[in-house]
Amino acid sequence: MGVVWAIANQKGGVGKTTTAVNLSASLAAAGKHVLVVDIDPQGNTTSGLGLNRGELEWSVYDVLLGEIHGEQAIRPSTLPQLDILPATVDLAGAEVELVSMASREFRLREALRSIEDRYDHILIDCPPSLGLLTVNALTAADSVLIPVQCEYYALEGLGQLLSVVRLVQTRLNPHLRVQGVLLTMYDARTNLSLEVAEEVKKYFQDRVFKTIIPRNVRLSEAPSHGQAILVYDPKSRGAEVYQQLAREVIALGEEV
Amino acid sequence: MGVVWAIANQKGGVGKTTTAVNLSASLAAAGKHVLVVDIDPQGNTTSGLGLNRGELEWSVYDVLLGEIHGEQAIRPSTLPQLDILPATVDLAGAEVELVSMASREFRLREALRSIEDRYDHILIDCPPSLGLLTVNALTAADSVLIPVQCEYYALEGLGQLLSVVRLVQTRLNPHLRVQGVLLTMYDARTNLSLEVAEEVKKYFQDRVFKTIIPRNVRLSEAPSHGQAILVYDPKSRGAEVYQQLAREVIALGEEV
Ligand SMILES: Nc1ncnc2c1ncn2[C@@H]1O[C@H](COP(=O)(O)OP(=O)(O)OP(=O)(O)O)[C@@H](O)[C@H]1O
Ligand SMILES: Nc1ncnc2c1ncn2[C@@H]1O[C@H](COP(=O)(O)OP(=O)(O)OP(=O)(O)O)[C@@H](O)[C@H]1O
Ligand SMILES: [Mg+2]
Ligand SMILES: [Mg+2]
Repeated sequence: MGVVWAIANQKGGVGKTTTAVNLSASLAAAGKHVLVVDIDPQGNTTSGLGLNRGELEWSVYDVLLGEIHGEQAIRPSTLPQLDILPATVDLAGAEVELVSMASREFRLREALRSIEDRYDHILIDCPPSLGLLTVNALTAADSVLIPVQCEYYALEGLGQLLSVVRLVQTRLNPHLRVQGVLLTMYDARTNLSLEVAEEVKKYFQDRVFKTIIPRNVRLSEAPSHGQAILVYDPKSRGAEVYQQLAREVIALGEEV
Repeated sequence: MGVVWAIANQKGGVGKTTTAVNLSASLAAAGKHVLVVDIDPQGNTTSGLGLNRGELEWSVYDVLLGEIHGEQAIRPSTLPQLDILPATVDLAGAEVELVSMASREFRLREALRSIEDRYDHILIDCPPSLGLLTVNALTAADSVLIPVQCEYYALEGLGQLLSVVRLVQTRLNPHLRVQGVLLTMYDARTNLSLEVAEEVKKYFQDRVFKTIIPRNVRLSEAPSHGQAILVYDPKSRGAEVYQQLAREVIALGEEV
């Protein structure tokens, strides 16, 4: 039975996609069977793993609207043991279309039900908003992973995000846990990073991943090659820390 | 007659808020009367200029739903000649509420009509999405300013953004111009920044602002003090470049 992770934070640019791409690749490299689901209309996870959005016949849009089953839209990535349920531009219209549909918050959860057993981990990359697409991910998930960039504005939005998570836990998915906050783009040279990290640890205590992702330019170069960091530059600091995070996530899974 | 600018890009974390806060403050410092409108439910521009979102009686939410006039929600900032129409958390529900309302795309434009004459420039900070709030800003605007972070993923979304701008130009606001793309977080030490900047200049030609915003840690520290950069650290590189951008924007306004 796979563990489903929603990677969510409505603050933009905090490292949701970078984490979805590189954590899923690192879990696959560690021998796990992994599916990554891209429900962000920007489709950055889809292109970050080398797929060409224009060539895709089906996408997560068709699955959410119930036109096809999840299996039909799933594609292999260039990495063994890593599959992807890709996003295309038509996903941009999904939120408005979903609003008036029955069980609109459960569409993704229902779609994943028949494919969950094939994977050890399913990671869902969310858009920078708290709308219906992110609510679908939180309703489908066992755990939510919250990337927090070590900057001031990223702290501000956490209250809003947690209140939506609580709403989902009470009304839609009592099973959902805040498994952890992941500190990203940590720059040891600045006080700001240190202050934000202290603040986050004070508030979230043991729900902060021990692995901290430093700012590393190789991570921002890899997407232009459509590769995860462990393919683009396996010796980089970025590749190391995401593999360290994968080990931490696997150990957590064993506790469940 | 004030010039209305929408600061928009659905890619998250590209510097929309940082530009809204610091360009508006720099325009005010140059003697212009400026209003900054925060229509992002995150409310980062509101707190970035030192307002406490919890203490606000009215906000842009009440204005969009037609409960009050714009004037009633406008507040002075700590800077002379800079006012703000703030956002609060209830704005998060606005998109779903607006969907079923009459002339839903024109709510902001109508709200600004009676106050436009009091300001030389009105800047609107948008959320990281292409939903109804951003469409309201584009419908109300004379010009759109598109911040583009010098990173790969930021390039990818430009096509989608431009097609929404074209849609707004044909159906809602034929007057809207793409005044310019602003390159942000430029890091001269990396090839990536150079490559992205070249790519953007090739595509947008003369519609790229000459001012390029470099990565500057003082810009990311200022928000935690609720201050624009020219108050927090007037001698910093960040303060200099945003004042340079203000001069460029003023010169453009004179051409119109
Ligand atoms: N640790 C890091 N070091 C350096 N650059 C990074 C790091 N993590 C992410 N980036 C870069 O920062 C930018 C933002 O990251 P990313 O796109 O993953 O964030 P996001 O939260 O998915 O954004 P959005 O809110 O738009 O979906 C990207 O250009 C990415 O390449
Ligand atoms: N030139 C810069 N140098 C250094 N840091 C910057 C710069 N511009 C913005 N930042 C920081 O980068 C982060 C993202 O910027 P900002 O919040 O302004 O982007 P945004 O596009 O408004 O994000 P969102 O999509 O969430 O609204 C913030 O923490 C900000 O302080
Ligand atoms: Mg993303
Ligand atoms: Mg912003």
